[in-house]
Amino acid sequence: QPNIIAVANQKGGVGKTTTAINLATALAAIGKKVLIIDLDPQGNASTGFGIDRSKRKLSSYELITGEADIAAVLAPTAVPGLYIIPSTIDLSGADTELVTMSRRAYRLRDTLEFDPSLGNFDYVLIDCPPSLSLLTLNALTLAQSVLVPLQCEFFALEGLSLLLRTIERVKSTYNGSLAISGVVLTMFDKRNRLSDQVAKDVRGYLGDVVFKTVIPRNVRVSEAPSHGKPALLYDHRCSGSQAYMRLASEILKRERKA
Amino acid sequence: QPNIIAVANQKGGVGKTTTAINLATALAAIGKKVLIIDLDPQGNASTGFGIDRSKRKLSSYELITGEADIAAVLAPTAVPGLYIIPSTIDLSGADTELVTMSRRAYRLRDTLEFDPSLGNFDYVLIDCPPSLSLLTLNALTLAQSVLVPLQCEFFALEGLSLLLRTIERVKSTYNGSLAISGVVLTMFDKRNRLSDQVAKDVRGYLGDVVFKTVIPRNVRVSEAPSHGKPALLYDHRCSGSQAYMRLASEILKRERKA
Ligand SMILES: Nc1ncnc2c1ncn2[C@@H]1O[C@H](COP(=O)(O)OP(=O)(O)OP(=O)(O)O)[C@@H](O)[C@H]1O
Ligand SMILES: Nc1ncnc2c1ncn2[C@@H]1O[C@H](COP(=O)(O)OP(=O)(O)OP(=O)(O)O)[C@@H](O)[C@H]1O
Ligand SMILES: [Mg+2]
Ligand SMILES: [Mg+2]
Repeated sequence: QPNIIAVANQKGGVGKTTTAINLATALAAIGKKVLIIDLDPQGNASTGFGIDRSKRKLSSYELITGEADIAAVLAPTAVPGLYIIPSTIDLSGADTELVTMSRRAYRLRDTLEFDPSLGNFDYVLIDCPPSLSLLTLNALTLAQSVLVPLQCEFFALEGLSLLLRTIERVKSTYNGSLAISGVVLTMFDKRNRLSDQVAKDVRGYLGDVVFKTVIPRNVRVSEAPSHGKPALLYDHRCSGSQAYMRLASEILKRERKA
Repeated sequence: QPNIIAVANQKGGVGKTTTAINLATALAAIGKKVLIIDLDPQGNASTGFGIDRSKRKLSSYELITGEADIAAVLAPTAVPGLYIIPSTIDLSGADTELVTMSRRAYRLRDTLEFDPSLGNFDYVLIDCPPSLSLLTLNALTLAQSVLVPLQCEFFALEGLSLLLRTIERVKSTYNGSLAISGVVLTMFDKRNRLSDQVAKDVRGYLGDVVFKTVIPRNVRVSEAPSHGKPALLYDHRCSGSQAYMRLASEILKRERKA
């Protein structure tokens, strides 16, 4: 069975989608079979792989409602070995619809847990929306671990303790095996004292939970989605791409140790 | 009655809170009486004014549930003429709780519309969370206009048409007088071609709806919240503070013409 990782942080704009896209690509480049599930109604992860909105007939919405299985919603990407379950605008109603559904926190797990297609993958990455809503709860209930992108900014640091408390609550109520895969510092700007300060604070607070790999602020990374490509395809030599390759090998190393 | 502006965009990290805090401060500096309502469970706007979490007894949550009025939840800030209704973690349950409440889209409006304290203010700014959830819907139903901060990045541009369609839907279903106050470009980096490209695309698409004032990326702006102060108090001479002062006068100029 695959290693299922939710990429989550309720703070907006911290690099969840960028990390899900580029880490998935880096893992595929190393030879892993990877599935990315776009669980954000904005659909940025789907756009980041160039999946046209008109081609997203079925999506992660149908997984939540149980109307479809992986085989029915799966789409290939330009990256060999990497598949995506795209999201559509239908998903923006899901949070409200889920409130009155039975087993509302387990919908994604109930649909996927025994889906035979899951066995085709080594890694599943779930890109979460910027909230601690029922969609994110569904991802945390399905996943074995949570990867937390953390922008090196003050407001992002403020939200971290709320997120960690939420993960603990999900672990005790919905998913006993949920662990923290790690916290990855994103958009680190070495010219900026604040980045350093936040990095020191987080490492002091969380120690080895924080990945050694730091993702630098790198304009090539933010240009790539406008070409419908992950940074690793758009410019594999840029500092952002190199950092995501290092993050992939650090995750694999942690796996082997565990 | 005050001019009520919702600062909203479902894309995360585009500068909603930073714009709400600094525009409110700039309007107060020009002599307006301003109220800021923190409607984001993250509570970044409250932190940005140095309101300690332990002091936030009553909050915007009690406005949504109708348990309190403005006078009961109001808190002063360090800026003369500027008051805040802080948010607490209670608000993170509001989206789910609201689904089954009566008049769920009108809760904020029902509580505030006839509140006598409202008449003490010239402007009310509502800082919205990064989603098109019931909390944001409550803000859009109460407000007369929406100010949309737009980060000069590709993913942020992608979300704009979804937001504009949502505003149209709210206008026809819940609040016929809702208008767009304008779109303000944020975190503009003149060294970066992508910023220019996004700015050109948005102006081409929306014309004069886009404010002439552009907010530059400026590290002093992101440092200010860690001191519990708006950028205008932390460093009034920096390029970010100057831009927010210009934005305030541009808004006042648009008001006079309207
Ligand atoms: N390392 C980086 N260098 C430069 N820009 C980056 C980097 N990582 C992300 N970005 C840009 O920052 C913005 C925010 O990143 P992204 O959209 O991935 O965050 P998110 O957490 O998924 O946002 P949301 O909360 O809206 O889902 C995007 O425009 C992205 O292109
Ligand atoms: N002009 C600017 N220059 C530099 N940094 C900025 C600027 N505006 C905002 N920031 C920083 O960018 C980050 C995102 O801004 P902010 O938190 O205001 O966005 P938001 O849209 O309110 O986010 P969320 O979607 O989580 O509510 C913050 O860390 C903030 O300090
Ligand atoms: Mg995202
Ligand atoms: Mg905010």
